[in-house]
Parts: sequence; C-alpha cells; structure tokens
Amino acid sequence: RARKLAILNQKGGTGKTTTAVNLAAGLAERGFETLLIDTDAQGNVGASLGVKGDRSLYHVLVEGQDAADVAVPVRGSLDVITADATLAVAEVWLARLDQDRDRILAKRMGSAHRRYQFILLDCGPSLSLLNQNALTYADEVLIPVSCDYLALVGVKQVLKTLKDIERHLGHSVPIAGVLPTFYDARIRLAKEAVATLRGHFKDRLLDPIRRSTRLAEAPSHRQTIFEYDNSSTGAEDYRRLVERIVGSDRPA
Amino acid sequence: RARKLAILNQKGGTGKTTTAVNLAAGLAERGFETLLIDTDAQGNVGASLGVKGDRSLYHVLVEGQDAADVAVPVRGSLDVITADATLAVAEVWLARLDQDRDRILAKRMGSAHRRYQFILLDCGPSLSLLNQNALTYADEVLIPVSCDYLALVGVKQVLKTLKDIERHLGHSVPIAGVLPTFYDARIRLAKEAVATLRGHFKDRLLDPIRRSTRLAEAPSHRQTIFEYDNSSTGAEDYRRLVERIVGSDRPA
Ligand SMILES: Nc1ncnc2c1ncn2[C@@H]1O[C@H](COP(=O)(O)OP(=O)(O)OP(=O)(O)O)[C@@H](O)[C@H]1O
Ligand SMILES: Nc1ncnc2c1ncn2[C@@H]1O[C@H](COP(=O)(O)OP(=O)(O)OP(=O)(O)O)[C@@H](O)[C@H]1O
Ligand SMILES: [Mg+2]
Ligand SMILES: [Mg+2]
Repeated sequence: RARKLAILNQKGGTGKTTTAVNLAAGLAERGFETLLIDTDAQGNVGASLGVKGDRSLYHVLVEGQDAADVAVPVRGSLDVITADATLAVAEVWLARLDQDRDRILAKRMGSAHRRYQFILLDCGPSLSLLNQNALTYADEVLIPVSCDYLALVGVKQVLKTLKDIERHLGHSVPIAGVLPTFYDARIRLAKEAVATLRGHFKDRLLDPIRRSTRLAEAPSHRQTIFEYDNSSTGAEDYRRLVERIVGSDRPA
Repeated sequence: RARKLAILNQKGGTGKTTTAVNLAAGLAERGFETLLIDTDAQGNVGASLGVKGDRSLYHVLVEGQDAADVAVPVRGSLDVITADATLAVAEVWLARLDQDRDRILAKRMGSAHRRYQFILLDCGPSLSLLNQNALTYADEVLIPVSCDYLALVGVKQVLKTLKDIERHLGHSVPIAGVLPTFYDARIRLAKEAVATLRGHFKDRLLDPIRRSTRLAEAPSHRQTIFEYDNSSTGAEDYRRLVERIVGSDRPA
C-alpha cells in the first residue's frame, strides 16, 4: 500500500513545490514507484519537470477520469498528474456540491495506491476545498516552513486546519515532519525560527534545507536538483530528507 | 476620489504583504488618507502591523457591515480592514451565489472611496473568487514578482487573469507597475529575471526591492520598515516606490 504524503502550508513561497519535486525524484531514484500529484492551479510541478500532460487533476476530480490514465511517466519510477489554471474552476465546482465536497479526491483516486509505494501531493498556498481534499486523501503531511516570521505565524493555521479535518471529517493526518527551508546559518532570524520550531515540534523537526541558488535555478532547466547539480547543498539536503522519509514508518 | 490599487500575484511568497504594508505606510506618512484591506485569509497584514480588528473583511463581504465601521485606525492617516481564516468561508459563500459573485466587494465598499485618497488591497496567493472581487473593485494593479524562475512563469498567469476580468466582466485593470522583489545583484538568476521583465514590461517595470533581512525582521516587531529601520535598503526602496506611485497618475 502506498504512503500518501501531502506537502502543505497555506503560506506562500515556503518551498512546497521544490520539496515535492525533489523528494519525489529522490524516492524514485531509490527505486520506489512514486506518483506526484499537483493539486495547485499554478501547475508548478509540470513547469519544474518540463512536462505538460494533455489532461490534469481537473479531469480526474471533476470529469471522473481514471487517475492511472491521466498520470504521465516523467522519470524512471516517477509518474506525475499535472495541474493548470482550470483547476481553479474545480474549486468552485467543489463548493457548489451539497455533500462530500471534502472527499471527492479520495473517491476518485480509488485503487491508484496499489500501483505506487509513495504518492505525494503538492498543495497550493491557500485554505481551500482542494487542499481539504488533499488532506482527506493523504495519510500524513509534510510542512515546509521558510525561516521567517510570517511563515512561523502561518504554522499555527496549518495545525488548526489539521485539527478541523480530524474533528469535522474524522480523518487524522499525522505530521510526518516540519521542514525548515531557505535556512541560512548566518542570519539570526533563521536560527531563531529553527529554535522556535524545534521547541514546538521536537523530533518531528527535520534537518533544514539550506538556501541554495542551485535549487532556484534547477526548475528553469526543467531538472530536479539531483540532475542539475548533484553535488550542491540542495541535493545533499534533499537526499537526507529522502533517507529520513524512507527510514521512518508512517507516523502514528 | 481614491485610487484603488490591488497588490496581486497568485504565486506565493513574492512580497505582496510586505509591499502592501510598506507602501500603505509610506503613502500615509506622505499625508494621504490611506485604507489597507487584507483580502487574504492568512491575515498577514494584521500580523505585520500588530492589529487584530474585532471584525474583518468577512463581516463586510458576507454580513454586509459598513466598511467604515470595520476599518481600524492603525497609524496616522492609515486605516486597516483585517482578515482571518473565516475569510476562507467567504470563498465558498461566493461560489454558491448564482450571480454577481465577482462584484460583491465592489458593491459592499460603496462610498468608502470618498474617505480615502488611496485604497490598497493585499491579495492572497491564489486564483480565487476573492481575488476576482479585489480586481473588479480595484482600478489598477501592482504585481510584485520575486527574482526567480517559478515567479516569472507565474506572471503569464497574472496577465491571463487580468485579460479574463476585462473580457468576461468588462472591467479593465491597468498595470500600475511590475515590482521585482528579493533582488540580489550578486545572483545571476536575479539579474536575468529583471532583464526578462524589463523586456516585457518596459517602462512599467519599477525599480527593484532588494533582498534585505530588515524587511523580514520588521513584521516580527509589528513595525513597518520605516519604523523598524528607516536607514535600511528596504526603507530606501519602498520610499522610492511611494514616490513613483504618488508621482504617476492612474495608468490609462
Ligand atoms: N532552499 C532554497 N534555496 C533557494 N531557493 C529556493 C529554495 N527552495 C525553493 N527555492 C526557490 O524559491 C521559490 C519558491 O519556492 P517554491 O515555489 O517551491 O515554493 P512554494 O511553497 O511551492 O510556493 P507557492 O506557495 O507559490 O506554491 C522558487 O523559485 C524556488 O525555486
Ligand atoms: N525584499 C525582501 N527581502 C527579504 N525578505 C523579504 C523581502 N520581502 C519580503 N520578505 C520576507 O519574505 C517573506 C515573504 O514575503 P511576504 O509574506 O510579504 O510575501 P507574500 O507574497 O505576501 O506571501 P503570500 O503569498 O503568502 O501572501 C516574509 O517573511 C517577508 O518578511
Ligand atoms: Mg508551489
Ligand atoms: Mg501575503
């Protein structure tokens, strides 16, 4: 059975897509059959890997097409379901349903988890029904948090969202880890952010991803960090994350 | 009559809130009566200025309360309408309306523009009905773009959104300016991003906001950049933006 991991933080620009793409690529490189689903209408997963499917998550969610047919193989052991601006229409469509509007994704994905060992969901920066669908489908969540004050403020809201899903939908989504991103040891604010997160999340705090221009350059070459510069700090940090996720069992 | 300026980019983390807060503060400092409206459920405007109104944009939009009653004075000549997570509920409420769901904000704000000379709207990172409402109410848009590849990719989507509003709602929102943010002259990617933007937007490209830790620290002190460190590059760059906005008339 696949481990289903949502990569989520409603704060914008915290490194969700960068984490989703490089974690998925790292898991595939280790030989795990991996599916990466873009649930964000920006469609940055496709932009980062240089893939534009003829169909997207919209076709799975709203038109009920089979996820296995819409998924596109992009690297060895890595398939992707892309997204584009039409997904924004799906949000309105979900809102106008009278029931189960939080569970549509879980219903549609059906047996897809049998083909894969890991299913990752790159979530958009919002408190949307699409993200509630992603959380109801996932069985654990990875929270990238950039090392700055407004992102720290945002973490409280992520925890509230998780509590709401558990209370109202009866679906518990344990935290696989909180991942500090854009870490720069020379900046006091970054060190304080990590210290605050460590105090709060203890052993669920993952080793930080350091700020690295190579990580920002890789998408412009439509490559993962491992393909673009395998010896960069970005590749090192994301490889460590892969090992940590592989090594840990699904959180309780 | 007030100039109504939406600060918008559906890409996350491009400096929208930082720009909205510091531009609003700079305009108020220059003596213009200014209203800053947070249209993002994250509520980062309130977090950045240390204000938590007892009511928010939700009360104006969904409950029809008077904007003038909900606005809170936070500095001399600067009032704020805050937001919080309940605004996410307003998105579903808007989606379930059968007509005019793009124009509710414009209807509700009514005569507020008579009290102010500038009304700024901090928009959240999404392609949402709330943002369509902000664009239908505004008469010009400022687009902060961080100097990285994925943000550049996102600008095409912003332009599409503006075209859609014009075509479907008959409301034209000219671009007051495109503002490069997180600019670091030592990084090639940043220089390339600005060159690409200049080629596309010509004289609507504004002078970049340089990456400056002081800008990231100011919100943790609930201060504007002018209050926190008036001699920083951040204060210099935002003061230049204020002069540029004041000096230019509403774009044609
Ligand atoms: N550790 C890092 N060091 C330097 N640049 C990074 C790092 N992580 C991500 N980036 C760059 O920062 C920008 C924002 O990252 P990304 O798009 O992954 O964030 P996001 O949370 O997915 O944003 P959104 O909220 O819009 O979905 C991108 O251009 C990315 O290439
Ligand atoms: N020029 C800058 N230099 C350094 N840090 C900055 C700069 N501009 C903004 N920041 C910091 O970067 C983070 C992101 O900025 P901000 O929250 O303003 O972006 P945003 O576009 O409003 O994000 P969202 O998409 O979540 O609404 C904040 O912590 C902010 O303090
Ligand atoms: Mg993203
Ligand atoms: Mg913001």
